[in-house]
Amino acid sequence: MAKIIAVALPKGGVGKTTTAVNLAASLAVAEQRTLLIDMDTFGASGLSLGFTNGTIKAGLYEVFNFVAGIQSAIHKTELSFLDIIPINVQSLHAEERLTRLADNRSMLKNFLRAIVHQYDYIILDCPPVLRGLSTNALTAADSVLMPVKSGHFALDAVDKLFTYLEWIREVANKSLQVEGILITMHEPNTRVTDITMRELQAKYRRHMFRTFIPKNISLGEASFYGKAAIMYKVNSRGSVAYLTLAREIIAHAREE
Amino acid sequence: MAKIIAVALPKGGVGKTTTAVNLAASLAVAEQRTLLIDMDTFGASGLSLGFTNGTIKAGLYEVFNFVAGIQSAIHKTELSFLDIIPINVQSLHAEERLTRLADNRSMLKNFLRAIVHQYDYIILDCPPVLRGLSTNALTAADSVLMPVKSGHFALDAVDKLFTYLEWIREVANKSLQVEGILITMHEPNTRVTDITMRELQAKYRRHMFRTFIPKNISLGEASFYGKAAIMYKVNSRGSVAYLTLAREIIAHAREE
Ligand SMILES: Nc1ncnc2c1ncn2[C@@H]1O[C@H](COP(=O)(O)OP(=O)(O)OP(=O)(O)O)[C@@H](O)[C@H]1O
Ligand SMILES: Nc1ncnc2c1ncn2[C@@H]1O[C@H](COP(=O)(O)OP(=O)(O)OP(=O)(O)O)[C@@H](O)[C@H]1O
Ligand SMILES: [Mg+2]
Ligand SMILES: [Mg+2]
Repeated sequence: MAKIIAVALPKGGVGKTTTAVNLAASLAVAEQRTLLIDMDTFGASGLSLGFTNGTIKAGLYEVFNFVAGIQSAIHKTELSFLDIIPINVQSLHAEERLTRLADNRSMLKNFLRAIVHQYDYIILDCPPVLRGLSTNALTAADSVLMPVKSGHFALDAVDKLFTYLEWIREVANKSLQVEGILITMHEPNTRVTDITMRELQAKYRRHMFRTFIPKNISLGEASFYGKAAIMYKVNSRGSVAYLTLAREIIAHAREE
Repeated sequence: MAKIIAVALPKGGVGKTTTAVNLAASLAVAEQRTLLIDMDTFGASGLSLGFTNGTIKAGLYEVFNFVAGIQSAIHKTELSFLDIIPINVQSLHAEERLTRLADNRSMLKNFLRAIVHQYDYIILDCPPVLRGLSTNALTAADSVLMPVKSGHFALDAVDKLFTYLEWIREVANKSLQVEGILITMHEPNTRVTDITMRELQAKYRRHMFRTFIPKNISLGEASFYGKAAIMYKVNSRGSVAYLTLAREIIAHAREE
């Protein structure tokens, strides 16, 4: 039975996609059967692993429209233990339609029942708003991983998500846990980082991962080449950090 | 008659809020009567200028709910030529309600008629999705300024916005122009920057601003202190870049 982890924060550009892709790849390297699902109509997770409109047979769009079964939306990647379901939104009209279908917040949860036994982990890459597809993801998930980039809006974004989780637990998913708060693009010894760390540790110390993800140029480069960092530069600081995060998450799952 | 500029891109964390706030402040320093409107329910523009829930009389939320007139939502800032309308969304319920009200894409355009003669520029800070409040902004705007951070998703985000602009011109705002593509958080001589620059210049050269915004730590720090960079460290590279951008935009407006 897979553990379903949603990667979410209602703030843009904090490293949600980078984390979803590289955590999924790291779990696969640790021989955990892993499925990555792109829940953002922008399609960044698919792009990050080299899936462009021409190479996608079917995606979440076709599944939510009942045009294709979920099995046929699963694509193999170059890592044997990593599969992906891209989103496959190719027009404004398709985006509008998928957003409306996602108003039924249990869609994803219902579709995943058919495949949840094929994987050890399912990772959901969420868009930066707490509606529609993000609500679908949080309704289906066992836990939420919150990537946070240091800055003025970090604490507000985390506060907002915790408030939203309380509502989700009430109306749709009472056992939803917090997987953890992950510091991304970490640049130590700056005033911005120091203030953010103080704010987050004062309020959310017990939810913080021990692993930090450093600011590392090869994480950005790897995405251009359609690869997870581990397949682009295995010994880069970014790759090593995501492998460490995967080990921390696997150890935590084993304790439960 | 104010020029209305929407700051938008369907990608998170590219510097939309930082650009909206610091461009508005720079226009004010150049003694242009300027109004900044926060169109993102997250409320980042308001936070960046030190407006917290306690200090807001009324915001866009009250205006769209016909609870307050637009004049009473206008707040003075420490810059005499800069006013702000914060969003003032204080709960999940309020966010949901405002998002639904924004389904009427002409709301903002109609409210702005009453105040458009009081300003030289109105700057709209948009959320990272092309729906709801962003559609309101693009329906009301004269032009769109696109902040772009170098990276794999930059070109896709710009392509997507250009497609959306064509639709907006057809259904809601036929004279909507492109103000320009602004490179933000610029770190020269990296592979990621070189690839992105090549991609953007090949396709959108004539829309690129001459001004680049460098990666500059004081832009992030200023926000923590509730100030535009110009009021925090006037001679920082970030402040100087946004002053230069303001001059470029003023010169462009004078040519029209
Ligand atoms: N640790 C890191 N070091 C350097 N660059 C990074 C790191 N993590 C992410 N990036 C870069 O920062 C940008 C934003 O990251 P990403 O797209 O993963 O954020 P996101 O939260 O998914 O954004 P969105 O809100 O648009 O979905 C990307 O260009 C990415 O390559
Ligand atoms: N030129 C810059 N140099 C350094 N840091 C910057 C720069 N521009 C923006 N930042 C920082 O990057 C982060 C993202 O910027 P910002 O919040 O303005 O982006 P955004 O596009 O408005 O994000 P969202 O999609 O969530 O609305 C912030 O922490 C901000 O302080
Ligand atoms: Mg993303
Ligand atoms: Mg913003």
